[in-house]
Amino acid sequence: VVEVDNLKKTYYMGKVEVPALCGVSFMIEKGEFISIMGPSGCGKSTLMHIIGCLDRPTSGHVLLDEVDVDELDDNSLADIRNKKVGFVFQTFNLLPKLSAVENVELPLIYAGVGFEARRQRAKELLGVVGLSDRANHRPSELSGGQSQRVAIARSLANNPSLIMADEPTGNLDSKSGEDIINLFNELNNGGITMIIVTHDQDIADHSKRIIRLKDGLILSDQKR
Amino acid sequence: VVEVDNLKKTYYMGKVEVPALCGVSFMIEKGEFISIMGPSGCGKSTLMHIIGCLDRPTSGHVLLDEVDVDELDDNSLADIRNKKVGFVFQTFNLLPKLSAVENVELPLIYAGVGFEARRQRAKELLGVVGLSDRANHRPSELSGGQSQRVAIARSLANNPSLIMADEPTGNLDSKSGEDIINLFNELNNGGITMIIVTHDQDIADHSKRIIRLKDGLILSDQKR
Ligand SMILES: Nc1ncnc2c1ncn2[C@@H]1O[C@H](COP(=O)(O)OP(=O)(O)OP(=O)(O)O)[C@@H](O)[C@H]1O
Ligand SMILES: Nc1ncnc2c1ncn2[C@@H]1O[C@H](COP(=O)(O)OP(=O)(O)OP(=O)(O)O)[C@@H](O)[C@H]1O
Ligand SMILES: [Mg+2]
Ligand SMILES: [Mg+2]
Repeated sequence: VVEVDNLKKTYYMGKVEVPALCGVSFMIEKGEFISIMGPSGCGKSTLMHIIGCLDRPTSGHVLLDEVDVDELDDNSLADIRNKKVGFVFQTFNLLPKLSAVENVELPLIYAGVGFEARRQRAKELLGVVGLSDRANHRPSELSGGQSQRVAIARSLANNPSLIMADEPTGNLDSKSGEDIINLFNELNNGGITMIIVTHDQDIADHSKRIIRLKDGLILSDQKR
Repeated sequence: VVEVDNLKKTYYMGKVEVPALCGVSFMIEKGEFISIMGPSGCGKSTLMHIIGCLDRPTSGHVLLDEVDVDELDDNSLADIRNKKVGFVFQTFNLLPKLSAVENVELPLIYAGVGFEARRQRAKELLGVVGLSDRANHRPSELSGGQSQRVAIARSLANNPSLIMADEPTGNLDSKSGEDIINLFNELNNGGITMIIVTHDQDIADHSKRIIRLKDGLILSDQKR
């Protein structure tokens, strides 16, 4: 469902070149549960943003369902970002002026879902992540771990077939973190492909394959 | 050095009351290394902000070096915030338009340190957290864990006697996290009082006392 071919990404700051990915290749089949691990700054978020069609590589190819992303027009890309892929950002990226339930509804608005159905689905998802009693709080009125869970709920809104989560438990205590890991397991058992960047060994222990990056290259790619 | 007496904090959203702290009392001696733990949303960051003089309680008292914070004027409070207490926010709170080294210099500017000395001290601190080669990157040009480490470096700028860090290793891999724990240990061996909010058992294992919160109250307060 995801194929990455000799992906490179170099950031430019004025004349300074910052290589973040130096040639990464792998294939992910439908229904896999993969952890991406590696030291701080090794290129994990950069890789996730490129696979999730949120950024373009400097060179190399990304194929989603065997279609090269380069050949997709903007509408198709927006469709993938909104309906096919659920993305949980490392920095959450919630809209500050919307409440928790309105943030979770956002992907449903883009997908054209009506008001009643949207509100019901968003409330249900907040319940799944344990935040029913915080539905009307805006991000500044939530704790760090609560904001993270709203971001997780939002990524599930359109029942995506692929979930990409960048360090989804960094701000959670072990009990809340376990709830999220169980949620991800359940989604994966239902056939959803999971790609999780994590420093948390508990998540890595639940995944069936670990890709380790170092300095923008794959150090190891092992099935467990 | 820190005394907290029956601290309560209630947030108000319109007419809705959200109790975050419901009566917290404890004393911290100079040179202690304390972990504050508890479930997501139980009041840890709220407690840290009040002790760090970044927010006021609804009722109860905070005494720093035996002086009630309520009796301090704004200048004294600013002095405490800038020179006595090094604060690492859960959301980093770096200034987006400044580079990493300029962010670390900020407390030194407030303290009236000259340009040469400031630049040297800031570079030295970035070296301590392993980011010498990212000094000119702005926060948007840094990885999550790199931003977190810049925030840690900034908190050390004025050689504070008390360091308060809110989940300082949530975005770090185990090696980078270990470097930070060793750094905190070294600072504590030098006599600096450490109060660390964490979900990371490795940090808790290095501290000598664990205060556990639940629903805005102290569940346990145990020396190890
Ligand atoms: N400005 C606010 N307005 C309303 N409620 C708030 C506000 N800030 C925090 N809260 C609520 O107060 C409670 C405590 O928040 P706090 O940030 O202290 O939790 P925490 O223990 O740090 O959690 P985490 O581990 O997830 O960071 C939470 O339930 C949160 O929803
Ligand atoms: N916009 C940018 N401009 C310049 N350099 C960047 C930019 N974004 C990221 N970088 C650099 O690229 C490298 C990879 O960043 P990335 O965010 O992918 O790391 P990461 O593996 O996710 O790290 P972490 O675990 O700390 O989140 C880092 O060294 C970072 O400094
Ligand atoms: Mg990252
Ligand atoms: Mg917090």
